[in-house]
Amino acid sequence: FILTIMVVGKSGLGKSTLINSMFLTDICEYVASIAPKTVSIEAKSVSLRENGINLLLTIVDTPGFGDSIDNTNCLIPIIEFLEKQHDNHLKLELGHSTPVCDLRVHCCLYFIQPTGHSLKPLDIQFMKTLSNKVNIIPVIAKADTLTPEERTEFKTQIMKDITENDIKIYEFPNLLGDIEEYKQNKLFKSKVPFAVMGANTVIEINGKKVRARKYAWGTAEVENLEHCDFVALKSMLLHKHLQDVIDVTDNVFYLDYKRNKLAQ
Amino acid sequence: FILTIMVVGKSGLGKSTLINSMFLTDICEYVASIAPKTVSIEAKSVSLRENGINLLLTIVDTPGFGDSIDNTNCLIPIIEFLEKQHDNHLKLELGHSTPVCDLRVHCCLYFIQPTGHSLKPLDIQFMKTLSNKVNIIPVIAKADTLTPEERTEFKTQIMKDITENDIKIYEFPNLLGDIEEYKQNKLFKSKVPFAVMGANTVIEINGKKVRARKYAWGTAEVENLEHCDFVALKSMLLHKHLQDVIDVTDNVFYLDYKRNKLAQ
Ligand SMILES: Nc1nc2c(ncn2[C@@H]2O[C@H](COP(=O)(O)OP(=O)(O)O)[C@@H](O)[C@H]2O)c(=O)[nH]1
Ligand SMILES: Nc1nc2c(ncn2[C@@H]2O[C@H](COP(=O)(O)OP(=O)(O)O)[C@@H](O)[C@H]2O)c(=O)[nH]1
Repeated sequence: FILTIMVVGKSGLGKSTLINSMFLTDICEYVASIAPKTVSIEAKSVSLRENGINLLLTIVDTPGFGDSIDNTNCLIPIIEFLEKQHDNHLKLELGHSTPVCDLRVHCCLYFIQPTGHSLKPLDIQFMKTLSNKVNIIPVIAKADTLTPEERTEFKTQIMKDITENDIKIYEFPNLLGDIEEYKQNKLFKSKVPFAVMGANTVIEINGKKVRARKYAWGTAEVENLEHCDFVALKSMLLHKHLQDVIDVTDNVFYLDYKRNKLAQ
Repeated sequence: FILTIMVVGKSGLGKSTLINSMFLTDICEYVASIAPKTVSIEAKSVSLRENGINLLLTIVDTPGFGDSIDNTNCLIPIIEFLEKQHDNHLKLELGHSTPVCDLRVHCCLYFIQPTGHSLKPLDIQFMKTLSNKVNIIPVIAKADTLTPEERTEFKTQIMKDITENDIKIYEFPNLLGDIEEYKQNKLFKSKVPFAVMGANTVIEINGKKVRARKYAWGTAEVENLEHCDFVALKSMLLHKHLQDVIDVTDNVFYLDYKRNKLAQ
């Protein structure tokens, strides 16, 4: 399997930590202080074994996104990158070039600040634009900032903003196999947008080593479904619907690009 | 005592909750979803009794700050407001007008997002500009987002950014009274920038009702010094150095404005 995930969101929302937690690798370095002046696109690939399958994973990072005083143009390098990959694939199909590594992005994890209010104007506008180019999976970053009640309310408001602004986020399919699979898929699907937490520290809890964040008032566990939706995101994206995000990219976004390009 | 506090920071950083927690009043309404297109200035006053003194408190809120896609001009209405108050006071001194209520801002609580990295370019530029006009007290918002280690590291990085960028934040004086007062003042002073948490929920802990945030993994208490620096901020600003922030505003920022205005 070749899987390319783009990560979009302001600096400091725990994106690197989440990716490293999901893939149990240090593919993302914790970049310290210097915020780039413009958005740059950085792709890093790693070969992994996930859930019994071999995965060639590429993470496309977008440092500088949303971090300037004026963010009017920060989508431009991102859209250019997304289209360039479709263009490379098209050239390959038409026999115009020799094989280049296929970096078409299968899904974009869009990180939302856990404000507790609603989507920011920047998020609404940018998610809308991106949703026409790539599978968007919105995630609520640093979900341990929200109490259970706040999380529920915030998810409701986000989905309301998404619907009202006509943002077409990626929709996980239903699993029509056995009844247990169907029910768990339905349960995980109901948690969208996933409220995620990541951790780069491993803590021993009840004799077991787990990724967790240790506060003075308690320890938030990444893989505890009562603490956050990390397990749901990982299961839905990497286990249950891996083939579907790849198929939608091929059959919807790529064909859309091809149609427009050939029409010119 | 007349005390005017300005609150500056992006929407969703818990500003309203913190102010209401500090003054045990609902002076700030929890404004829901609609982010204003430009920065507006809203002043709300309330009469309180705090630590045995009568306080006429005015909170100057700045909704819309930092919430647009392009934030280049979001300081303009704020600077205009700050200068207008000095101007009103000058007109009064020169006998040019009848008394208007004195809304000169004694301190500005500048809310920093708990990213765990460093100050954002916007924060550096805007804090620098504001620090020439008003007492700036930077606070790390939603400090329960940070583990104790992250908090320490983040504070160090923020102070480094502040020093390197020559941002003159308000400096609490030393208390040269008795040794106990001196030591507690020194201890609280060492916690700058204060990592604060606020809560609009009251929870019963060990038979006592306290403001706290209840998570699945534990309850973070606002007034527990091991959980956050709320008690230090409240004590330093409202109890130990209330007169000093007023004096510095009168003797430094107001006189500075007056000198420049009369020189024109
Ligand atoms: N509260 C909280 N902090 C987190 C979480 N994930 C990462 N962090 C911390 O947030 C800071 C920034 O994380 P990082 O992954 O570098 O963010 P990035 O800039 O978006 O890549 C670090 O101090 C992390 O330990 C999370 O889920 N919750
Ligand atoms: N984690 C955390 N959440 C907070 C804190 N203070 C407030 N909140 C929550 O953050 C959300 C926004 O708070 P609010 O005070 O309206 O933020 P404002 O927009 O800056 O005025 C609400 O859901 C609050 O309950 C805090 O200290 N920590």
